[in-house]
Amino acid sequence: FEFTLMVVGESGLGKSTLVNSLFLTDLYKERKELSADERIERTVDIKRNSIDIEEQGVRLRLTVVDTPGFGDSVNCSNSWKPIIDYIEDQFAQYYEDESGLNRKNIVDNRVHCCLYFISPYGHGLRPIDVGFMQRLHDKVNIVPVLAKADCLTPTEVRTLKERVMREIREQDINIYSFPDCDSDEDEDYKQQDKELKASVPFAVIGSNTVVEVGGKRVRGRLYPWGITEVENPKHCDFVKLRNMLIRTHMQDLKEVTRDLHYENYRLRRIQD
Amino acid sequence: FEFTLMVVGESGLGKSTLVNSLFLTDLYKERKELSADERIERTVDIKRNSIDIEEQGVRLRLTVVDTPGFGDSVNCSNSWKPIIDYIEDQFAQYYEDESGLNRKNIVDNRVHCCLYFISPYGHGLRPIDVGFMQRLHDKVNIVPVLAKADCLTPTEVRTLKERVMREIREQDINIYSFPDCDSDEDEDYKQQDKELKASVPFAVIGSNTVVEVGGKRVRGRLYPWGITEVENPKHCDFVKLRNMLIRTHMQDLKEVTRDLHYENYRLRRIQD
Ligand SMILES: Nc1nc2c(ncn2[C@@H]2O[C@H](COP(=O)(O)OP(=O)(O)O)[C@@H](O)[C@H]2O)c(=O)[nH]1
Ligand SMILES: Nc1nc2c(ncn2[C@@H]2O[C@H](COP(=O)(O)OP(=O)(O)O)[C@@H](O)[C@H]2O)c(=O)[nH]1
Repeated sequence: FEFTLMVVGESGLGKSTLVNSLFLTDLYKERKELSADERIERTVDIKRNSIDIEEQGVRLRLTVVDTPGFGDSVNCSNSWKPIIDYIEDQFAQYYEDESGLNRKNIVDNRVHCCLYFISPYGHGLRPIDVGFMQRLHDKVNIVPVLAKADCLTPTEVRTLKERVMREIREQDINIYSFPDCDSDEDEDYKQQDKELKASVPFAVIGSNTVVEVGGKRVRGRLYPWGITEVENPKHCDFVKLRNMLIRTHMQDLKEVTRDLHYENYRLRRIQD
Repeated sequence: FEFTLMVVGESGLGKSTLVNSLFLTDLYKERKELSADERIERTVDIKRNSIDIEEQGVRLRLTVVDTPGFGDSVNCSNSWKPIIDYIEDQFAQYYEDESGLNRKNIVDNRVHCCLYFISPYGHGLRPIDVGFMQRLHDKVNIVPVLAKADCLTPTEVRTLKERVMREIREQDINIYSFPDCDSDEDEDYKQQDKELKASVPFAVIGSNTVVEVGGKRVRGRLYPWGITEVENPKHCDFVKLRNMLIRTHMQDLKEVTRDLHYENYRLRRIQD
């Protein structure tokens, strides 16, 4: 099994912490911190890291594509271009391999899902968020997440989610939409599926540290006023996001990439 | 007594909530929320609001200058220009009034202090923060604050403060520096003064809501995992900032504006 996940958002939104929490890894231990000077110079980089993980007995080669520099500089009006180019380069590569002699051993590097991190500022989508999603929604499955959800009270989370979804609709952005579940599924499953759809954008908290809560050791963040627990559904949607990505929707994310986004690319290639 | 405070930072960093908390007002109740579309179009606005408040028996005309739009658009490379123009326009106005006939009744609209909000979501100063402070540090007293400090654990607050101060030094930025206290002050005062200097940038939390904690009603934010209290020194530096602005350092902020920033402007005017 191969799966490629792209992670996009301004630096400091907890992206690497979240990826490490999702897959219980330490993918970023060699990342070096840039100084303010270096960050002023930078443009968007594309970095790829692969790890083999095992989920529920299934071995998975997970590739995480990072986009450091996105949204960081003073002028971000080209922040999305390197990302668009990367996604289309993978389509191009696949297209050429597919038409080649050795079709049996194609390596599929296409991006199956893009986690887009929305800053928990509280007023809704920012211009850079709209700009990115409008240009990428027809090239990759976008799953928006509200980063650092522990900065928001439950009321603020609800308000922000409603606002973001309304703005996504008003701006004609097509984020990844969960398929309807089969009518012969049991009631429990249908209920979970309904709650999943209603949770978007997923409000997430991530943590690389383990804290003790009520005698149990959990991943969380220790504040003077309390402990936020990553896997506590009353605190955030981390568990929903993880289940969706790794258990219930990985297959569909790959199929939509193949049958919709790559297909659009292929048709454009044939016509040119 | 007149005092003009300018507030600068990206939208959503809790600036209006903090100003309301500092002065126990509701300065922004008529602010309308912009849609994502409107925010894409916008450039930096300068808005001024004045209120009369009483602090410790002293009546004060407080003017708050807001800079909505700063740091919000996709291309922020001119975000600071309207702010520089505004500050210099107030100097120009004062300069002309000072050389005019009616010197006794000059209205002093010069900006005495600029609270610059640093996002808690970064790894240190962002390019826009450096860009702003480098251009404004010789025109106005800059007091940096770490916004929404309840997003940071105590360790993260310490690390971010050290990083920000180191980057400020490395980038040759001159933020407002607290005067040394007189050697004949008592030990308590000297200790408080030392702690004040060591707290910069002030890590602040603001709140428009009152919550009940241990039988007391306090300003704070109610989370599922606990309550952050605005005026609890174990939670943030709000009280330090408020004391500095309103009690101990208001006079010095006005004097430095007059004797340093305005004086620089005056000398440049004379030479041109
Ligand atoms: N409040 C809060 N802070 C977080 C969270 N996840 C990570 N952080 C902190 O945010 C900072 C930046 O995290 P990092 O994962 O490096 O962000 P990245 O630049 O987006 O990869 C670190 O100090 C993290 O400890 C979260 O869910 N909530
Ligand atoms: N986590 C956190 N949120 C805050 C704080 N202060 C304000 N907020 C919330 O942040 C959002 C934006 O606040 P606002 O004052 O309007 O920000 P402004 O756009 O900078 O003026 C609102 O939902 C506030 O309730 C704070 O200290 N911590």
